[in-house]
Amino acid sequence: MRTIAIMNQKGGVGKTTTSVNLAAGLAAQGRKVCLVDLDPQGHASLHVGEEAYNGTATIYDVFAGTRTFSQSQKLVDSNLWVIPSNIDLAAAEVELSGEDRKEFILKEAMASDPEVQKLDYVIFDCPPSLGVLTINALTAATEVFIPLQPHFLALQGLSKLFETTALVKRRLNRDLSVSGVVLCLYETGTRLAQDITDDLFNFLSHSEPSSPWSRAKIFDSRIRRNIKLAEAPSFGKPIFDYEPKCAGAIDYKNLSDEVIEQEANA
Amino acid sequence: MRTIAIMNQKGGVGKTTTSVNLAAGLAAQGRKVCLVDLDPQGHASLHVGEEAYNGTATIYDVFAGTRTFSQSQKLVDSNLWVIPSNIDLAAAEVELSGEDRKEFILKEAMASDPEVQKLDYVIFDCPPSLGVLTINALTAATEVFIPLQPHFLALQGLSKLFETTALVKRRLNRDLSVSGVVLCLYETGTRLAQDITDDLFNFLSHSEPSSPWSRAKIFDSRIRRNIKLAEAPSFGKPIFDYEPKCAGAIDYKNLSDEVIEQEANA
Ligand SMILES: Nc1ncnc2c1ncn2[C@@H]1O[C@H](COP(=O)(O)OP(=O)(O)OP(=O)(O)O)[C@@H](O)[C@H]1O
Ligand SMILES: Nc1ncnc2c1ncn2[C@@H]1O[C@H](COP(=O)(O)OP(=O)(O)OP(=O)(O)O)[C@@H](O)[C@H]1O
Ligand SMILES: [Mg+2]
Ligand SMILES: [Mg+2]
Repeated sequence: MRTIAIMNQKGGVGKTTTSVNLAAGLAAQGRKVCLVDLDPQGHASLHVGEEAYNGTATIYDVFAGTRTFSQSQKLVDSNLWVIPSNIDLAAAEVELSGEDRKEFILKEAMASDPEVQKLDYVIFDCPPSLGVLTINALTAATEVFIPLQPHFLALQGLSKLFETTALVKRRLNRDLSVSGVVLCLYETGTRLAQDITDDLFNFLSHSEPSSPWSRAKIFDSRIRRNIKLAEAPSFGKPIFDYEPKCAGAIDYKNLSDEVIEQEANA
Repeated sequence: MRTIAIMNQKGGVGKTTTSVNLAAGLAAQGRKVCLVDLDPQGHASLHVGEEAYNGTATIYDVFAGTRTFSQSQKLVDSNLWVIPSNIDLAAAEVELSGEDRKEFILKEAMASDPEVQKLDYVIFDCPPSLGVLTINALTAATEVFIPLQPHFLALQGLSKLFETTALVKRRLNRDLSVSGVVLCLYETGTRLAQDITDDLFNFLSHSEPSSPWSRAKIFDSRIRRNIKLAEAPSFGKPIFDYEPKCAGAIDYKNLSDEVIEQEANA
């Protein structure tokens, strides 16, 4: 089972769009996938048409210990489950702050639930912050994918991201590594996208062997800017159900294929 | 003197791009403008070429009380000053949490500094959060401009934003009102941008007379998506110095003109 945190503390860079469409792309290839919405904004939940109303199981129940991980999973398509979130999760950040082992609630919920082992992929959509919800994803996961918009200011936040993953790896989760960067909102044909991608490539090729980045690559599949990807959430559908022939669907299919190919090298 | 908070807790929607280019546009028309970078990421500072190194005055000094507001201003162009920020400001959020009147530090620093009154505009670039730094902008300012990307998920965060401004108005700053929404990253010719703009318009026209939104309008000037706006920060220049003829410069000039026209109706 692969456990992947989709993470970047910068807002609006494509975390949710990537979490939802990668999960859907993997499920379409027959993998059993659970998408976990870790953002109190509940955008991933909205995006798959699973707005969490009163009484619905949410990831908050897992944090509060009132439901198990698998009890909170909701089937949204063949091979695709979601554990939705809603604004209750914002309370979790406060409630957890005093708790012992607050960084490991998700990990321990998954480890103690045999049903979870039947999944091929668990994908965590992280909120735009480095708080306790993101840290729970980073201890529950072994892989990190970083969506990144190839803009100048986007690179500035990267060093903070690196520090956090390195800290988590050293202190909380020895198995953590950054598998790669997914270039999102890619404006093809612009100098800026090319320059920033080159800068990123240079940065990654000079990383310390002991850092969690040492084997991170830039995924070959780049997600181009495509209005269809921004429309899909308003229909509560992954891109493949909304507009299967558009550039956004092609790009996320390519990414899913690339992620599946990695299985052979694991 | 007009004091304007450029605010939206959602990340990557154009707050910094708008703060910098609106400030520069107003200064180009002869207004004395001070741009205040309230984000520990320091993006507005970078964008005007004022990265704050050791020893440079920053907005942290104003929060710490070690420098006055006007002592921290740095002239970056004719009529345009910036008070830069850097990562030290992240410490302020923690240090302030116990303080009495922590929501009013900026306001009081400005009120006690006669030099500040010589300015025509103070523009606060807020971080993507509703924490103490943003609250300081909302008590120091009388106006709020909300940059918004006309996407489906962008509307979801709006109610939280409304609650916060209403709460601040009621409890901390009776003079606060939301002047308007600046549509940013506008993808012309797309159904999505048009639909979301219509939804926003309907929302605003049905607001409570007592809410801070009751006279909020959507600025006529919309800022179109334009790669030049994303390139300018890497040169440390507002758009008018970097690429004066591009669509981004035209749009921000229009916005500056529209803001200046408001002076007649004040
Ligand atoms: N490739 C793309 N082309 C066009 N629009 C996109 C693309 N990727 C994402 N978007 C849109 O851009 C906005 C931000 O994307 P998204 O919500 O996935 O980012 P995020 O990193 O999850 O944001 P947050 O930090 O708020 O969680 C959304 O409105 C989304 O629909
Ligand atoms: N109209 C536009 N056209 C193209 N790129 C833009 C436009 N406006 C902003 N950008 C780019 O989009 C990214 C996000 O914009 P910006 O930094 O202004 O948003 P922000 O709301 O201040 O983000 P944060 O929440 O991180 O403070 C930046 O890389 C910026 O250069
Ligand atoms: Mg998201
Ligand atoms: Mg900003």
